Amino acid sequence: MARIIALANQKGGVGKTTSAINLGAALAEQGRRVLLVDIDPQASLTDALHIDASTLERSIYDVLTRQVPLSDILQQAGSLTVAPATIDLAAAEMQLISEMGREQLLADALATVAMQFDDILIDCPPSLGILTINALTAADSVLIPVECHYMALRGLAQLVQSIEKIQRRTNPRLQIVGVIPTMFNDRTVHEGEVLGMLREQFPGKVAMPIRRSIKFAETALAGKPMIEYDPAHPGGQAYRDLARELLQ
Amino acid sequence: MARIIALANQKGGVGKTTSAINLGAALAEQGRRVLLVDIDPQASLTDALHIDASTLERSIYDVLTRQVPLSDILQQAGSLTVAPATIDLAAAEMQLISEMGREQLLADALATVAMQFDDILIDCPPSLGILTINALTAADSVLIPVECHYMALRGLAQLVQSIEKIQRRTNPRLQIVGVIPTMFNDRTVHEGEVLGMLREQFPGKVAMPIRRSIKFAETALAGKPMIEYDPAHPGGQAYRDLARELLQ
Ligand SMILES: Nc1ncnc2c1ncn2[C@@H]1O[C@H](COP(=O)(O)OP(=O)(O)OP(=O)(O)O)[C@@H](O)[C@H]1O
Ligand SMILES: Nc1ncnc2c1ncn2[C@@H]1O[C@H](COP(=O)(O)OP(=O)(O)OP(=O)(O)O)[C@@H](O)[C@H]1O
Ligand SMILES: [Mg+2]
Ligand SMILES: [Mg+2]
Repeated sequence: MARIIALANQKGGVGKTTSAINLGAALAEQGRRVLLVDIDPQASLTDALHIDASTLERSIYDVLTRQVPLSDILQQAGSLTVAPATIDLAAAEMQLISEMGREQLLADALATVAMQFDDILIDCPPSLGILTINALTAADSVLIPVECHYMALRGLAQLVQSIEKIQRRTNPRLQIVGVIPTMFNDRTVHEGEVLGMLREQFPGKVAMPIRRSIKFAETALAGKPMIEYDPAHPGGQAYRDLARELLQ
Repeated sequence: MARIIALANQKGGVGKTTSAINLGAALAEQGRRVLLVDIDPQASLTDALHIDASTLERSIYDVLTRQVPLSDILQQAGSLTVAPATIDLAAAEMQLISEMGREQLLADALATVAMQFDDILIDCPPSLGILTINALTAADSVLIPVECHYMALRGLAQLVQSIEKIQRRTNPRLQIVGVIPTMFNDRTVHEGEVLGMLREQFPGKVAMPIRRSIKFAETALAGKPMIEYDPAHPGGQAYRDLARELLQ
């Protein structure tokens, strides 16, 4: 049975998509069969792996709203399998509101392919709406990417509350397995202080920081994870270390 | 009549909140009466100005869903007046779905205070849902903060399409008045290239970049705009320049 990990944080621009792609690539390098699921209407993950959303007839939108089988929409991006998103997904929030059991839709879809993968990573949008709720209901683990800025700290209490609500109501097995400090600049006092606060709030769960590097932005333009774009780059190594920690 | 400016971009973490606060402060410094409206359920703007959301009995949520007068919820933060948000706002997306004329709710509320202000800035959440649609329907101008990374470029076409749809359906006077390159690192080739692409896509509308500085993250911890936190800082000057451009 596949392990299902949600990359979630309603704060925007903290490295959810970048972490899903690079952690996924590091797990695949270890021989794991990895599925990346894009449930963000921005379709950043789909685009960053150069899957052209405009050529897709079907996407995760059709799986959630029209019972199209998940296996019908899967795309290959190097060593990674991707369930892509398109902009149609923006309409899903409104369409699913009145649906019975709407939180379970993604969990049900992932169950149909769980035997084919070892790890399923879900890239969430920057909100706590119905799409992120679907991801947290389907997942057994949550990884929380965080930028070490005060403004990113603030939303964590809201996120933890939402996770606790989901544990009580729809998914008792959900666990926060880690907090990933991303785009970290160790030359600033502010980021060091915020990192300290994170370690106090989440004792034993804060991974080694992933340092800020413009090369991560370049990888999205190139359509590749860092370990393919620049195999010797320390950023790729940091995600390898994270993958190894998760596998223990 | 107040000028109403929406800070919008569904890409997360591109400096919407930071731009609303610092542009607002620069306009107030020029003697303008400025209202900042927080319609993001994360309530980043409310928190970054150290308005304690947990002590508020009413917020923008009550204005949109219970017809509480906007003037009843206003708070003062130094030279700025703020219409604060609380986490309740997350429920508004679902509650407003079936409401008649739901796109106009914010516009109607702002009309009740428009005579008291010269500039009203609206800080949008990182999505194109009903809250951002309310902001774009109420506004006469849109400012688009963008990080000069490939991943931030991608969503602009979606944003422009949404703006065009709003112009056709609910708000014909809406105009894109500017694109603000934020958190800019001029020592990288990638950001220079993306800035060039922005200038091609939005000729004549791209403002001077606001450079990356950790001091912006510190201002949120201090609860102040940059021009109060560190009056000589070039980041504050960059927003003063932007304010002057807007006033012409
Ligand atoms: N370690 C890093 N160093 C420098 N830039 C990074 C790093 N990680 C991610 N980035 C860049 O920062 C930006 C934000 O990252 P990303 O898009 O992955 O965040 P996100 O949380 O998925 O955003 P959203 O909330 O919009 O979904 C992107 O342009 C990405 O290329
Ligand atoms: N010029 C800058 N230099 C460095 N950091 C900045 C700059 N502008 C903003 N920041 C920081 O970057 C982070 C993202 O900015 P901000 O929260 O304003 O973006 P946003 O678009 O409002 O995010 P969201 O999509 O979550 O609403 C914050 O931690 C902020 O302090
Ligand atoms: Mg993302
Ligand atoms: Mg914001």
